[in-house]
Amino acid sequence: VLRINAASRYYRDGDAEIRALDEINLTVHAGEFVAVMGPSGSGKSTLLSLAGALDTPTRGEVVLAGANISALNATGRAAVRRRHAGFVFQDYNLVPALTAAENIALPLELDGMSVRQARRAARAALIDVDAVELTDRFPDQMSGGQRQRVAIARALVGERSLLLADEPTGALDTNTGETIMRVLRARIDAGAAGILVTHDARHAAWADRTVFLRDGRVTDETGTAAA
Amino acid sequence: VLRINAASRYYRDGDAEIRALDEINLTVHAGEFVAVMGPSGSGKSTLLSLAGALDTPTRGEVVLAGANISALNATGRAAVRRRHAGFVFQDYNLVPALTAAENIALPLELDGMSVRQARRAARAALIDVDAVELTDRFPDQMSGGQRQRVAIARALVGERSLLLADEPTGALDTNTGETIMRVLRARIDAGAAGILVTHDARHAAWADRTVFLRDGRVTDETGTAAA
Ligand SMILES: Nc1ncnc2c1ncn2[C@@H]1O[C@H](COP(=O)(O)OP(=O)(O)OP(=O)(O)O)[C@@H](O)[C@H]1O
Ligand SMILES: Nc1ncnc2c1ncn2[C@@H]1O[C@H](COP(=O)(O)OP(=O)(O)OP(=O)(O)O)[C@@H](O)[C@H]1O
Ligand SMILES: [Mg+2]
Ligand SMILES: [Mg+2]
Repeated sequence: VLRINAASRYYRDGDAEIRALDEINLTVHAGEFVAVMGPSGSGKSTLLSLAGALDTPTRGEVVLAGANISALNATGRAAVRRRHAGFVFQDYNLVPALTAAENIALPLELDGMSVRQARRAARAALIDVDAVELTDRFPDQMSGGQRQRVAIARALVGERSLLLADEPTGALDTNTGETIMRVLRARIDAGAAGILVTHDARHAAWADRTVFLRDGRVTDETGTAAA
Repeated sequence: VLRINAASRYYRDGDAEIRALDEINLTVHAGEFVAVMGPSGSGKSTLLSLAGALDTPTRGEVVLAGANISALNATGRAAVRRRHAGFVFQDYNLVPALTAAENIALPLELDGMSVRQARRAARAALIDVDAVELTDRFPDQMSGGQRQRVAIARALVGERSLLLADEPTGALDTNTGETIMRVLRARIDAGAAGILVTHDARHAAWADRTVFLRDGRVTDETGTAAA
């Protein structure tokens, strides 16, 4: 589903070069769940945005669902991303003018699904993340953790082949966090590929293997990687 | 420093009444560090915004540094808040057009401090949160945890008598989180009063006592409360 080959992402800051990612290799197959851990600023969110074709590498290549994203323009990348990736952003990124259900239904309506069907799927996703009472609430009427759960629900609809979750339990208490991990694991077992960025080792434990980043590089890898 | 007396905060949602907080009592003295824990949606952020005069209670009263905030208008509350409270918001709330150092210096410049002096204090705060390399970066050039640390540094300048931190370590790895807790604890020991909202029991352990919220009410309290 995803192959990242010697990918790097550099930024210019004045005359300094910031190596957000440096020569990263990562492959994730269908049904595989990879956790990514590392200090603040180590490149985790950058890795996820390359994986989901939100950004292009400065060097190396990213192949998502067979498409080399460096070969695409912004429109091409958006098309690949919309069909294949479900994103949970670190800052949630909900549409302020839409209710929780409308936010969740949006990717499905963009897929061409009827509003009626999309709303039904949105309701099911809200039940999964234990947030059905939030259906008609707007983002500014919800708590941080409630917005996070709605963002998770949005990533779960439409059976995307690659789930990319950037610290999806950061604003959640332990119990709610466990509920979310169970839902994510079920999705992977049903065939999705998943990358979970987390600071919580107990959540990383739900994955099949964990990759450790530091200063834009992979420093370690643990867990039962496919032999 | 802070006395909350039978305070409630209700919202209208159509014809439903949402009790974000219901009859809360809380007193925090100088040098006292209180942690607040509870499930997502239980009222923690709401409690912090009442404590810091960002919001007024629907019932009951909030007295901050001797001022009854229900008796003040928005301008009056802003004045009390600016002088007495240092806030770390759940979504950081940095000014996008200002660099890290400028964001941190802003409360001091609003206090009337010279730009030169304010920048020096901002640099010291950046050192405290281990983020001095971010001095001239803009918020959109920083990672989630980097923004969070800048938000923390901003709350620490100006020796505010009440520190209000809403999940300030949510986006931080364990080591960086420990650094932040040590800095907060040092501030409390130096005389500030502090309320820390957290989902992490290991961070709550740095406080003198922990208050547990559920559905807008206090359900439990633990720790060595002042006898
Ligand atoms: N404008 C609003 N209209 C309706 N309900 C609201 C509004 N703002 C907040 N609420 C509700 O008030 C309750 C408490 O919210 P609060 O943000 O204090 O929770 P919290 O404990 O901080 O949660 P989290 O851990 O998820 O950040 C939630 O159920 C929330 O949905
Ligand atoms: N536009 C930019 N210009 C300069 N540096 C940037 C820019 N965007 C990101 N960076 C830097 O790239 C590095 C990696 O950022 P990234 O957001 O991937 O970190 P992260 O591991 O997700 O951190 P966190 O755990 O704090 O969310 C950081 O040092 C960050 O400051
Ligand atoms: Mg990040
Ligand atoms: Mg909150």
